[in-house]
Amino acid sequence: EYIVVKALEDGVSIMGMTRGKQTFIHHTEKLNKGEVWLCQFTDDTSAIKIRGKARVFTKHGEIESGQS
Amino acid sequence: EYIVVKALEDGVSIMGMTRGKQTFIHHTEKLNKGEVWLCQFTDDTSAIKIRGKARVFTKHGEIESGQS
Amino acid sequence: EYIVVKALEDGVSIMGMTRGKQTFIHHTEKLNKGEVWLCQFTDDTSAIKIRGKARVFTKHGEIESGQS
Amino acid sequence: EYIVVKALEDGVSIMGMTRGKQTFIHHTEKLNKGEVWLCQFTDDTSAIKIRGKARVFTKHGEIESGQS
Amino acid sequence: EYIVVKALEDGVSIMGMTRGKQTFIHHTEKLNKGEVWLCQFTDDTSAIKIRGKARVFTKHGEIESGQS
Amino acid sequence: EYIVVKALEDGVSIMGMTRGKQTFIHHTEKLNKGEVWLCQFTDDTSAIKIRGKARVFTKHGEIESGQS
Amino acid sequence: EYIVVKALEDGVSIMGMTRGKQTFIHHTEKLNKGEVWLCQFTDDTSAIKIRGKARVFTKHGEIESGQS
Amino acid sequence: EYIVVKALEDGVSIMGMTRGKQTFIHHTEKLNKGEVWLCQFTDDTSAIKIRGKARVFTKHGEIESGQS
Amino acid sequence: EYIVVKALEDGVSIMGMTRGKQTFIHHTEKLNKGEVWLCQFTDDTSAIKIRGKARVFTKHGEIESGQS
Amino acid sequence: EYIVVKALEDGVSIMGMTRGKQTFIHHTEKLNKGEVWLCQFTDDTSAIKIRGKARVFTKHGEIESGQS
Amino acid sequence: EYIVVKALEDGVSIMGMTRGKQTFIHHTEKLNKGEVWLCQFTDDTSAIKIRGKARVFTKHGEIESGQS
Ligand SMILES: N[C@@H](Cc1c[nH]c2ccccc12)C(=O)O
Ligand SMILES: N[C@@H](Cc1c[nH]c2ccccc12)C(=O)O
Ligand SMILES: N[C@@H](Cc1c[nH]c2ccccc12)C(=O)O
Ligand SMILES: N[C@@H](Cc1c[nH]c2ccccc12)C(=O)O
Ligand SMILES: N[C@@H](Cc1c[nH]c2ccccc12)C(=O)O
Ligand SMILES: N[C@@H](Cc1c[nH]c2ccccc12)C(=O)O
Ligand SMILES: N[C@@H](Cc1c[nH]c2ccccc12)C(=O)O
Ligand SMILES: N[C@@H](Cc1c[nH]c2ccccc12)C(=O)O
Ligand SMILES: N[C@@H](Cc1c[nH]c2ccccc12)C(=O)O
Ligand SMILES: N[C@@H](Cc1c[nH]c2ccccc12)C(=O)O
Ligand SMILES: N[C@@H](Cc1c[nH]c2ccccc12)C(=O)O
Repeated sequence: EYIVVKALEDGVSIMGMTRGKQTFIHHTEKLNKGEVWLCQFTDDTSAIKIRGKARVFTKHGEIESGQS
Repeated sequence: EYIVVKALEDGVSIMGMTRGKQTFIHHTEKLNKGEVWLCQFTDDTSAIKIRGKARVFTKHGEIESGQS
Repeated sequence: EYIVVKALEDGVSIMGMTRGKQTFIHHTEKLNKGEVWLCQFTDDTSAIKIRGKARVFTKHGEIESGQS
Repeated sequence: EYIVVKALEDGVSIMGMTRGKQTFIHHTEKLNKGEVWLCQFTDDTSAIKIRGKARVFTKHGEIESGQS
Repeated sequence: EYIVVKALEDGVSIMGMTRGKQTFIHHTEKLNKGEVWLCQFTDDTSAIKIRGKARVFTKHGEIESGQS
Repeated sequence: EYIVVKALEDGVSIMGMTRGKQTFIHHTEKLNKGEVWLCQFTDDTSAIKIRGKARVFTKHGEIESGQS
Repeated sequence: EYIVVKALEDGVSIMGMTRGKQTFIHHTEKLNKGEVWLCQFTDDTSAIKIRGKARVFTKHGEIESGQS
Repeated sequence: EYIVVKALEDGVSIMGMTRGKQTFIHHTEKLNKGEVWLCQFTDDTSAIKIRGKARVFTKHGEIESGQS
Repeated sequence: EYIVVKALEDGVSIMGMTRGKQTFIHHTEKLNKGEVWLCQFTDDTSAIKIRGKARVFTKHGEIESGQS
Repeated sequence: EYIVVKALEDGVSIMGMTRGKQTFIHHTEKLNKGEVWLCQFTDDTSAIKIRGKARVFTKHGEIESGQS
Repeated sequence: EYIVVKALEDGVSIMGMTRGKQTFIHHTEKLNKGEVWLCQFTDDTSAIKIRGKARVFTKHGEIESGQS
């Protein structure tokens, strides 16, 4: 399983949350406008949080993040 | 299996419930409006509770949480 | 496999029944109107009972619980 | 595999039959009108019998039990 | 794999046949009109025989048993 | 994998053939008109022969046996 | 995987060929008109030859054998 | 995976090629017009060559061999 | 996974390339017009090269090789 | 799972991110206009970042990266 | 998983990239116009680069490489 994120503005944050009993951010990826990020759920990442304006492509369809 | 949640207002809570004989909240993630949270069912999370106005994308379709 | 329940009134009960030779309630989750609960069948839960007015999303479609 | 049963009257009985060389009832769940019961086939349950007026949602479609 | 049987008259018989080198009836379930029986193929049951008027829901569609 | 047979006349024979280097009949089931037989391919049965007028429901569709 | 053969004339032959380095006939089943034969590919049978007029139902569709 | 071949003329050849570092013919099956041959890819056969006029049914559709 | 090749002219070459750190031709099969070749990807073959005019049936559809 | 990237301009960068507790770039592939890159998620790559104008083909559809 | 490449001009290059912590070219296959190359992702190849005018058939559809 992987998701795809296309940043629609600079400074979009993609936060990988730890798998396991604790839930905290282990990595934040910053994307500039137009950059595309593809990532899996992994042994280390069981949740992902997205902040900023972006198009998020998932198995449940395309979802737009951001304040619009 | 993962679900996707888009907060439609500030202060949306996503509560991860423990797997096993006991069922209690092991993590609460607070989302602000427009933020998107993607998460799996895991070794530690076998149920999830959502409070506040949000769009929840699941394999059974899109469901809106909140009092509307 | 997971199901999704959206409470349509306060006080909806979701009862998790034990897996194994015995069948009794190991957890009751109370939902208020608009709250959404997603849960799996697990090593500890092989049956679920729902009381009160709610929309239940399952692989067999959407079913409404309650007296209506 | 799980099935879903919605009781259309009080006193609907769902009988779980034992898996193995013997076949007898190990649990009877009583449902009141509007209550919804979701249950799996398990290590202990390989057959299920339903008595009373209910809607039964299965992979083979929706079947109505009862005398109607 | 499970099948679903809805009895259309009293006295419908569902006979579970043994798995293995021998084939004989290990259990006969009697259904009254309107009762619904759901059952799997199991370690102990590799064939099933149905006598009397009933609707049988299988992966190959709905089949009506009985003399009609 | 299972097949379903509905007898359209009395005396329909369903012969289970042995799995392995030898191929001979290990069981013959006689069906009367209207009776329904559901059976799997198993460790002991790798071929099945049907004689007499019956409707045979398989993954390749419905086939009618008999002299018609 | 199983195939289904319905004989359209008497004397249809179904030859099971051995699996392994050698390929020879280990069993020939003779069908009379109207008889139906269902059989799997097995540890002992990796090829099947059909002679005479019959309808052969396979995952690639229905094929008619014979000289017609 | 199996394929199905129906010979459209006498003398159709089906050559089974060996699996492994070497590739040579381990068996040639001769079919007469109308005969049907069903065969799998196996531990011993990883390629098949067909010579003569025949209809070949595969997962990629129906292909006609021969000079036509 | 297997592919199917039908030669549209004499002298079509199908080259099996070795699996592993090295990539070289371990077998070349010559087809004459009308001959059909079915082959799998195997422990020894992880790439295939086709030269000459042929129809190639793959899971991605039908592709014609050759200079046309 | 693999993705496909077609560069629409010179100098498109495809960055493979490490799998595991740390997330950093282990390889950057530079593509010139028209070049096509196909790559999997692997034991060493659990996220991929794309910078520059390119067409990205994924299981969630075709996405265009770049500033346009 | 395999892909198919049909060269539309002479001198098309297909570069197999190594799997593992390092990413470099372990094999370059040169195709002449009309030649078809089918190849898998393997233990040794986790990425592929294509240079020159060719049609590339993948699970995400048909993509044309080259400067056009
Ligand atoms: N650490 C948690 C992260 C998580 C996954 N799904 C969740 C749902 C809600 C809250 C936290 C989570 C886990 O691995 O289970
Ligand atoms: N701790 C419970 C959580 C749970 C899952 N599904 C449920 C259904 C109802 C009540 C609780 C649950 C379990 O792992 O089984
Ligand atoms: N304890 C039972 C619960 C159950 C599952 N399916 C049922 C059907 C009917 C009655 C009880 C059940 C079991 O694990 O098997
Ligand atoms: N104890 C039986 C229950 C059963 C399953 N399928 C059946 C069909 C008919 C009769 C009984 C059954 C078994 O596990 O096999
Ligand atoms: N005892 C038999 C029952 C059976 C299954 N399929 C059959 C087909 C025909 C006759 C008997 C059977 C077996 O396990 O194999
Ligand atoms: N004993 C044979 C039965 C069989 C299966 N498929 C067949 C096809 C043809 C003839 C016999 C068979 C076997 O197990 O393989
Ligand atoms: N003995 C051969 C039978 C066979 C299977 N597929 C074939 C194709 C061609 C010729 C023979 C065969 C084997 O098991 O492999
Ligand atoms: N002996 C070869 C046969 C083969 C399979 N696919 C091929 C493609 C081309 C040439 C030969 C082959 C192998 O098992 O791999
Ligand atoms: N020997 C190579 C063959 C190969 C497969 N896919 C490729 C793609 C490009 C170049 C070579 C290949 C391997 O097994 O991996
Ligand atoms: N090193 C991380 C890379 C990663 C995968 N998915 C992510 C989502 C967000 C941030 C980082 C990641 C991991 O293997 O889990
Ligand atoms: N050596 C790398 C090759 C690779 C696969 N996918 C990638 C994506 C981006 C960059 C390199 C790669 C690996 O096996 O993981």
